[in-house]
Amino acid sequence: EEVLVRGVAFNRDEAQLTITGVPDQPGVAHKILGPISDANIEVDMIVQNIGTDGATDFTFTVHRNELEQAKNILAETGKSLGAKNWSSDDKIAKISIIGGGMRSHAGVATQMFEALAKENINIQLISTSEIKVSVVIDEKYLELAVRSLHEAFDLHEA
Amino acid sequence: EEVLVRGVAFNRDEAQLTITGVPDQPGVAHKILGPISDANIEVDMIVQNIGTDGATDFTFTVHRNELEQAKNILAETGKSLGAKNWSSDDKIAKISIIGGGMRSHAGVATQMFEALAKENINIQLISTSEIKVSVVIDEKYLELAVRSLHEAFDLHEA
Ligand SMILES: C[C@@H](O)[C@H](N)C(=O)O
Ligand SMILES: C[C@@H](O)[C@H](N)C(=O)O
Repeated sequence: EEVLVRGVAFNRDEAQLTITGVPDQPGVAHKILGPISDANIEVDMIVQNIGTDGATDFTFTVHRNELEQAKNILAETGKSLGAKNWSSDDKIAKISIIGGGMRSHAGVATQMFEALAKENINIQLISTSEIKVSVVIDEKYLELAVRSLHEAFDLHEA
Repeated sequence: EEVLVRGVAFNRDEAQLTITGVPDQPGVAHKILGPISDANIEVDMIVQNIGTDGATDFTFTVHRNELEQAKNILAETGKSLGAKNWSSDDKIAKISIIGGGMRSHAGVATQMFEALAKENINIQLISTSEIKVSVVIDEKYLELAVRSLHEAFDLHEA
């Protein structure tokens, strides 16, 4: 069926923080994000996958200029939670395909993944909503990724 | 700052599939989702967190009535990828807070996580966009979760 992909959105001003091996129990997500939110740090993506053996990992992205503060806060949380580890990456870029409803979502996401795979670009993080598929990649591939996605979806670069 | 939370959305007609320990290399996301998309199976959430030791996990949700077919396809993919494991869960509910821009996103998400934590509801999966924070929980807590979120955000249940 016809997919209405409206465009490619991207930014290079975010950084990602990950805390690994946190207890997969009620209250933990709040313990991690609460202090970040209390510090008035803006958060964009929040990604958590299914836990294994009672633990899981939690990743979120912030503006790069708030990374230092977020790192300090996360380190405190990591210690108090007894997390396995915590880390950050400020060399990321976020890129999204906008458009398509759920009916075409799998097709749009597949096409996006294929375009990136063809350029040997590794997908580090995936988070979706009905109208948007967002991935995080190494920022050095951003221009290449944007170009190949415009080609894959037959869009004209602005 | 003022958060414009517009409502709580939820559904109980999805099932989640997870494939664990897949190589965190270009092309893998496409290998996983391609066959699902080729079978015309609709996909809603797609979640992948940061990899560790060169491997990561990939989770997606489908309509419950397409779960059997999706499971069969995923099993084939799992074997050909040499994945660690694959599993599914049809006792989930998806619940989302709609509204708020990035500026209030961390606050909205924190408030959502806190409301669920207060009811001892475990958050299994988290995926967000700028205007939406979606989580997956055990379906048996859906009514309780919807009620506590309406209270937490001072919304009137429809
Ligand atoms: C890991 C974290 O999301 C936990 N499961 C919680 O409910 O808070
Ligand atoms: C795991 C999967 O997303 C892989 N990193 C890829 O780029 O396809």
